[in-house]
Amino acid sequence: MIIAVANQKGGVGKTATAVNLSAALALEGKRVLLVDLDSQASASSGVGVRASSGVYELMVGETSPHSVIVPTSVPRLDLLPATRDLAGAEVELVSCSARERVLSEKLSEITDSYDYVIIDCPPALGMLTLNALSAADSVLVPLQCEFYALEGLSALLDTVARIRDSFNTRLRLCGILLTMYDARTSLSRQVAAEVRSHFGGKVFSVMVPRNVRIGESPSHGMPVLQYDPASTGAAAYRQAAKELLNQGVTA
Amino acid sequence: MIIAVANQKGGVGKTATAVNLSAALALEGKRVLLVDLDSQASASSGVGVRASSGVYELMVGETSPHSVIVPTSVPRLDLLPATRDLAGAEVELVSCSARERVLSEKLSEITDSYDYVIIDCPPALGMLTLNALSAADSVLVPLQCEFYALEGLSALLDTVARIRDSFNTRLRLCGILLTMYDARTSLSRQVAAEVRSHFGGKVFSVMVPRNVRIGESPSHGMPVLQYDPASTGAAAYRQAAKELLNQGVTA
Ligand SMILES: Nc1ncnc2c1ncn2[C@@H]1O[C@H](COP(=O)(O)OP(=O)(O)OP(=O)(O)O)[C@@H](O)[C@H]1O
Ligand SMILES: Nc1ncnc2c1ncn2[C@@H]1O[C@H](COP(=O)(O)OP(=O)(O)OP(=O)(O)O)[C@@H](O)[C@H]1O
Ligand SMILES: [Mg+2]
Ligand SMILES: [Mg+2]
Repeated sequence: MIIAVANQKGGVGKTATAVNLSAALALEGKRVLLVDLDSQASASSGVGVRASSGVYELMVGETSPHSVIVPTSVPRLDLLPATRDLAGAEVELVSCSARERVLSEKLSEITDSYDYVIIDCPPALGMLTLNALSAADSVLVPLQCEFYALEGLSALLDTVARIRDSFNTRLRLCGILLTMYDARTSLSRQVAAEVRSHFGGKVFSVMVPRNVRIGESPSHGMPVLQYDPASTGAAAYRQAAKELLNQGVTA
Repeated sequence: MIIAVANQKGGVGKTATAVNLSAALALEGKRVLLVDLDSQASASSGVGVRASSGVYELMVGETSPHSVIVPTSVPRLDLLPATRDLAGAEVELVSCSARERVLSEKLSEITDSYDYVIIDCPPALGMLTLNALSAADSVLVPLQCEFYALEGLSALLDTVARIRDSFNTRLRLCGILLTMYDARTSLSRQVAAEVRSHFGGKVFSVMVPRNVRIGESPSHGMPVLQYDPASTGAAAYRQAAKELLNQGVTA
């Protein structure tokens, strides 16, 4: 099962979700590959890895997946890291033939070795995110409980529909995960209520609260589930993993 | 004076800074043009404008600036709006000749009518941000007080240096503005201390606090300086405008 974690709005918790959901699924006994598709390499540093080659060499070069995939400190969680060169890939891929399907072809060699492949996308609907959507079985949309969050959602869902019609007929919406929820502000409560009324069962029941432990954990190079397993942030991502696993059962 | 508000890291307060600093400068009596270069059109909706044509038509079409610039509810503040079509410009501009200088040429017709032109950039170092940096006299970098904030800064400053050496010799760093500062968390205090020790006088004295009024104001289509002039957020942006105006005096 390949899941793209995508939202072109910046800073909504894509990387926090990709890293911590991957860790939660691995701690539930699943074999997980986290793919870092953002040239900022936040997901890579979030699991304590600073690599010299990775997904850029895989997509644009001749490298095989096995030579760039690395283990992490979380049992059963591997990483396909990002490097700064990835920033050039957005433009370089434009001139490739079958440019939207490069990642999907490269990943096909290794998907059998994992139960879940989780792809962290950059904040844009460019070539890298289109590659992730073309490779994915489903897309998980982190949505910050802020006003601007709703503005970009229709553009994202239009893009998902377009990819489903052209490159990837199996692509479905895995769900919308509300992030940085702060029960003390009416803004958070209003946005959460509006998203649930629009998207109903497509919204994960759990909301990820604003929790400083989530913001601190990357500076220690580990997911919040390792850094502070008792935190509200860790509990929320464990719950999101359980909801995801239940989806698989009833699918 | 053209200022690009840029940082490829998402969700760090670029739009909040572009909108509220523009409003604060206008309320200080300056004539200001806010340019929305993000296809999410957050800056446009942040000043209550939903346009059918704007900077895309200006850069890729044959429109003149005067036919797309609109007034806002803030006296002396005009807007050059974004529309969704702008999402296609990243790729379309790649094949233009002098592709990095398209915006600079189009803006040259109107820069004499404004004291400040403030450009809100998308969260990427793509063609649109390169156009903004080529057109700008200086770049203002909003920096969220979070761990990931420091990771992308060197890539951004490398890009600024590259643009200065090739397309725009006058481009300088206007300053780094710390945003979403929360004095209660050690994470915020650590990041702020680290940035000041690295960049010294290049960091604005004022820090923009995390303030829910800043997050609420876009849903009312107005800058926080109009929505809640007494808020800590409004006060911080008034202070940042004063610091900016003082830079001009001693430059
Ligand atoms: N629930 C949360 N509570 C507190 N801080 C959070 C939470 N989720 C994410 N953060 C922090 O907020 C910032 C933005 O989150 P993150 O980097 O995961 O977003 P993103 O969508 O991946 O950003 P980008 O668009 O740049 O890729 C980071 O500093 C992160 O550590
Ligand atoms: N100081 C602040 N206090 C509270 N909320 C803030 C503050 N600054 C910005 N926000 C809110 O945080 C979110 C992210 O800010 P904003 O959209 O300005 O960032 P950005 O860098 O422009 O994002 P993008 O990378 O998507 O363009 C928005 O919902 C905004 O309203
Ligand atoms: Mg990210
Ligand atoms: Mg923005």
